[in-house]
Amino acid sequence: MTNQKGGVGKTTTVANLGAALAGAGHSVCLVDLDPQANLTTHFGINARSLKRSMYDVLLEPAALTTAAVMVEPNLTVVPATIDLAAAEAELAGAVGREQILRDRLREADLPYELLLVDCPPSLGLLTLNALSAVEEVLIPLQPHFLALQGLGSLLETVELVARRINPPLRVAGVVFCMCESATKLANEVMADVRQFMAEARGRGKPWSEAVVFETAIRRNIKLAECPSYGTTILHYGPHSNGAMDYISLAKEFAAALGLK
Amino acid sequence: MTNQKGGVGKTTTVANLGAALAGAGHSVCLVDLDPQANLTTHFGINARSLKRSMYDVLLEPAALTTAAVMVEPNLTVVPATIDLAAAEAELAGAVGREQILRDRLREADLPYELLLVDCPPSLGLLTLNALSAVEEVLIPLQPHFLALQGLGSLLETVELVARRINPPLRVAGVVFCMCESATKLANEVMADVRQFMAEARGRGKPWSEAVVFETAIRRNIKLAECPSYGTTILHYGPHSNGAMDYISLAKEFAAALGLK
Ligand SMILES: Nc1ncnc2c1ncn2[C@@H]1O[C@H](COP(=O)(O)OP(=O)(O)OP(=O)(O)O)[C@@H](O)[C@H]1O
Ligand SMILES: Nc1ncnc2c1ncn2[C@@H]1O[C@H](COP(=O)(O)OP(=O)(O)OP(=O)(O)O)[C@@H](O)[C@H]1O
Ligand SMILES: [Mg+2]
Ligand SMILES: [Mg+2]
Repeated sequence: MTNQKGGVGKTTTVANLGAALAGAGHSVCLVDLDPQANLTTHFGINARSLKRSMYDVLLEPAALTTAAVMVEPNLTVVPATIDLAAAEAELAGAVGREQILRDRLREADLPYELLLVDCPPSLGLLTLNALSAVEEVLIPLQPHFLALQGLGSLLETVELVARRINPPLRVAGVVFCMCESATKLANEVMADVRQFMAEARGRGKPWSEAVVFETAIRRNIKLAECPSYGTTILHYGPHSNGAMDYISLAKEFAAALGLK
Repeated sequence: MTNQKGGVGKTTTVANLGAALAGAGHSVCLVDLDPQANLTTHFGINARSLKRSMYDVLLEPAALTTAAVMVEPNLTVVPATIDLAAAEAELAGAVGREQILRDRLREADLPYELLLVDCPPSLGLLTLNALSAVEEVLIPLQPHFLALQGLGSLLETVELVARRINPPLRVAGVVFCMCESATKLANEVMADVRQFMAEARGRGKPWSEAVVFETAIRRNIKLAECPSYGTTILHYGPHSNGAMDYISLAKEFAAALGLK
């Protein structure tokens, strides 16, 4: 889950889409790769009480499962701490520095069907590690003008990683977040994105087969409230727009990836 | 203007507060220190047509004024390009790498009364350069739970820079952005922040005399629309909530800094 534009709904989507997929019976692991550790906070995990976190997984190195925390049935979180901010500098000189996470994920058979990685708002080494370790990229996008600006450089980075490091990498989909669909701006930006993606069809780009999900996540204050209770929208507001939207997105996502 | 949390209104505040201060007769320079170059885009500056940008100012080195673009009377922007992303790696080994921007600003008498620097959503080298070069820090904050989480590490970073590199550095103020003041969440978070800042009074911290501005910037779609017209809210929607809020913030800001 990546987009270098800040505050577009990356963490909120990893947490709530992850919970909705887990609720549908998939065994899901959420990886917090952001030193801000917002995903870790979202599930009420106290960073100070952790013996292991993503920093140890990347640098010690420790197996991913040794840092994993089960938060709900079928749903596990691998937490982050602020130490992760140092990882970028510490890994900068390593051989194949973009592939450290990939190595970790390959070391052992992970007991999860799905792994969702929450990235920081940058295209730095942590995000490159995520892009090198996975096969599908999800792009959360707030339908605002400034958020649209960065899409080009994000796609270029995906293409570079696919060409040089991780050939199977492709953009699985784009999901609109924090939508105020009554506004002209949102409709214009969404139309722009849909058109851009339609024109890329069949042209052999890593995003040529990307799905622009029909489900748009509406702006809904309960989605911003639930992290303060350390839980997801499915528990905090099961009948809210937020829950309906993420359940509907989970169905579309599972179909797009051919799950079950 | 800094906050490592993404999407909290940093760029929007630099652009519109800057314009409101310029409108009030102050000579203002806005510096884009984010490789996403959203501030540059906000003023309709085409990054591809630039001879010089902040990358050159930091690395060539070139004087700040050689890259400056006048966008309105009293208002100048020093643009960024994506190249700035490379500056972090290129400067990483330099002696006193946090003080490159400070050196540039000291080289010549700048013809501006005020300089506002827009930072990327991180506490990396570009943000450290901004914190080392200025005397006051403004913290834009969306009154959401996740946005509150990062305030601690941001203040710690300010304290470290003040202790080791830039002793006069202090937090001038906190401004609430994208406020939905009818929500319980916003009121709770704002009360938390006001209390935290009140308790720090007189304790000799760089934020002990910080003002939590009375003016809260309300969520207003026109603020998200104006960048697509390459202008600020003062031109695009002069009678909107967005314009009123930023004009009122400019008055409070000028008073807090003792301008005029
Ligand atoms: N659909 C929504 N409706 C209302 N608020 C939302 C919604 N989605 C996210 N939020 C809130 O908006 C803010 C930004 O979302 P979030 O933190 O998930 O974005 P992000 O892309 O992960 O940010 P960062 O770039 O800092 O990692 C958070 O405070 C979150 O609680
Ligand atoms: N008061 C507001 N009302 C409505 N939309 C706003 C408001 N302030 C900012 N926005 C919009 O919200 C988004 C985030 O704001 P902005 O880009 O200024 O934040 P930022 O902190 O600079 O983000 P980044 O961390 O990516 O640099 C933008 O699309 C902007 O147009
Ligand atoms: Mg996040
Ligand atoms: Mg910005």
